[in-house]
Amino acid sequence: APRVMCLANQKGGVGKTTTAINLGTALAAIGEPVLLIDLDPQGNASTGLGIDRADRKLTSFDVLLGDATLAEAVCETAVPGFHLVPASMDLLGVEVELSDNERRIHRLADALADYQATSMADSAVSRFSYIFIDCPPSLNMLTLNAMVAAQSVLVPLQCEFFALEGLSQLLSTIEQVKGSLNPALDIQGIVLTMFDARNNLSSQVDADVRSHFDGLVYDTVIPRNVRVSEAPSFGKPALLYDHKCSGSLAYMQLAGELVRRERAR
Amino acid sequence: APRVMCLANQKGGVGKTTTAINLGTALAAIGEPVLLIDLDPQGNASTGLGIDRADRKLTSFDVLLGDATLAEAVCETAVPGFHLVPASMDLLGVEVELSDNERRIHRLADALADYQATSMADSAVSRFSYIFIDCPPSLNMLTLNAMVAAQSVLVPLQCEFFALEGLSQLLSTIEQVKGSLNPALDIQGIVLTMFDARNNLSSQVDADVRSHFDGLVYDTVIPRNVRVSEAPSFGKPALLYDHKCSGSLAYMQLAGELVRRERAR
Ligand SMILES: Nc1ncnc2c1ncn2[C@@H]1O[C@H](COP(=O)(O)OP(=O)(O)OP(=O)(O)O)[C@@H](O)[C@H]1O
Ligand SMILES: Nc1ncnc2c1ncn2[C@@H]1O[C@H](COP(=O)(O)OP(=O)(O)OP(=O)(O)O)[C@@H](O)[C@H]1O
Ligand SMILES: [Mg+2]
Ligand SMILES: [Mg+2]
Repeated sequence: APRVMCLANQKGGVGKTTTAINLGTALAAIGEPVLLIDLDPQGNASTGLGIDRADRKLTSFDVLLGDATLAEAVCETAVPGFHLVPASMDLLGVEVELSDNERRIHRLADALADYQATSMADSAVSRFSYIFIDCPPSLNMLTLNAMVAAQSVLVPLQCEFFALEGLSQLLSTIEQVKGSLNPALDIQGIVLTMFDARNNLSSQVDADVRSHFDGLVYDTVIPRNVRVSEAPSFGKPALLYDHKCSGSLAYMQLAGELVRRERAR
Repeated sequence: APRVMCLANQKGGVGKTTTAINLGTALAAIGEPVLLIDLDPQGNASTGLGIDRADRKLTSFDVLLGDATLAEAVCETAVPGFHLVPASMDLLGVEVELSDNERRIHRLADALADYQATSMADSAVSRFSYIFIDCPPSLNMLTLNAMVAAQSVLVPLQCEFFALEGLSQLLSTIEQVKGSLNPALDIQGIVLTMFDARNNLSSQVDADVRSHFDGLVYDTVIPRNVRVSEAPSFGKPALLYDHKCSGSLAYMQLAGELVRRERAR
């Protein structure tokens, strides 16, 4: 069965979407098929994988409402072995739409359970090694749905002071969800992003986080690299846009480290 | 009466808080007193102005619930002429706390109206030229409260592709609020942030935004400057941490441009 993880951090702009896209692409490139579920109304992961708004027929909103199964909403991307459930702005209305539904926090978990059952019975349904869920920058119902559906949280952490400040809040939220809604929820790991070797702040954050959470922090650090931020405007992951740039190489390295750590578990 | 504006953008990490802190400081420095209301549960604006979590006795959460007036929650900062209503994590629970309250979207507007009435009657209550509201990165009840209470939205826009993608959604949300909840709501302006002269992406975003929204975009562009991101770890605005750095100079220039445009309105 696939390993399901959500990319969550209520601090904005820390690299959740960029990590979902590029780590997903790198894992697919080394033969580990990935499904990415875009749960952010902004739909940046869908755009960054080249799925235009006009082409998003069935979305994660339809899945949460039960108007489509996960299998129906899955679509291909330009990356072999990397599939996507796209997002749309409709997600902004999901809290209101599901306000009377007792299972509203479990909608994604239920959809995934249904999907797993289908894929056991029907080998044509894609089998994934990893399922990623890209979350919006808040601890709202969408992020809660992701944390209830996932087995772990992958935490992208920008090497900046404000991002560090929010980490303890995020970790305590994960503990709360683990204690009440999803006992299986763990921390997959903390990945440092937008590391800028030219400034002290990055190394201070790196040293600080490793001293507090050593075993959880990946050895691989993602550098700040303009090619990574240019790629989404072409609807491509950095690995397709420029596979030799420092950002792409780091995401390939991260994919290897993630798989090694998974095997060692 | 003060000009009330909220700093809003559902895209995360675009410089909302950094602009609120540093533009506020710059305005206070040129003699225009400012009040900043921190409406983000992360409380980054409060931390960036040196107010430790332990010192936040009354917060914006207490004001929204009606447990404290705005006047009671206002506290001083290290910057003369710059006051703050701090935020706390309690704000995460405000939607649930106010779910039965019909005025839940108007709580901040009501508190501000009450404050204005008090300050007319009692000259001891600080008179501000500008009131800023720092918003979280989502279009939720907190941001709606800010948009209902404000006369305008100041939009920080990071010079990156994903940030540009979210702009049209933000502008349409502003139109919706203007049409239904707050007819006075306008766009104060769009300020380009984290502009990196070394890469094409920044100039492309700059050219793109000016071609679509020319009159709304400030001439002043805030450069990416590591001193700006180091300052919050010392609990200081960039202007106090390093008043000669490019970021501080840009925020001083922006303050002048904002005041000039206000006078010309
Ligand atoms: N390693 C990197 N080098 C340079 N730019 C990066 C890097 N990683 C991300 N970015 C850029 O930084 C910005 C923020 O990244 P991203 O949108 O992935 O963060 P996020 O956490 O998903 O944001 P949100 O909170 O809005 O969902 C984007 O414009 C992205 O292109
Ligand atoms: N001009 C700048 N130069 C360098 N770094 C900057 C600049 N402006 C902001 N930053 C840094 O970028 C990060 C994001 O900025 P900030 O937190 O102000 O954005 P925000 O929109 O308030 O984020 P959120 O969506 O989480 O509320 C912070 O770590 C901040 O220190
Ligand atoms: Mg994102
Ligand atoms: Mg902020």
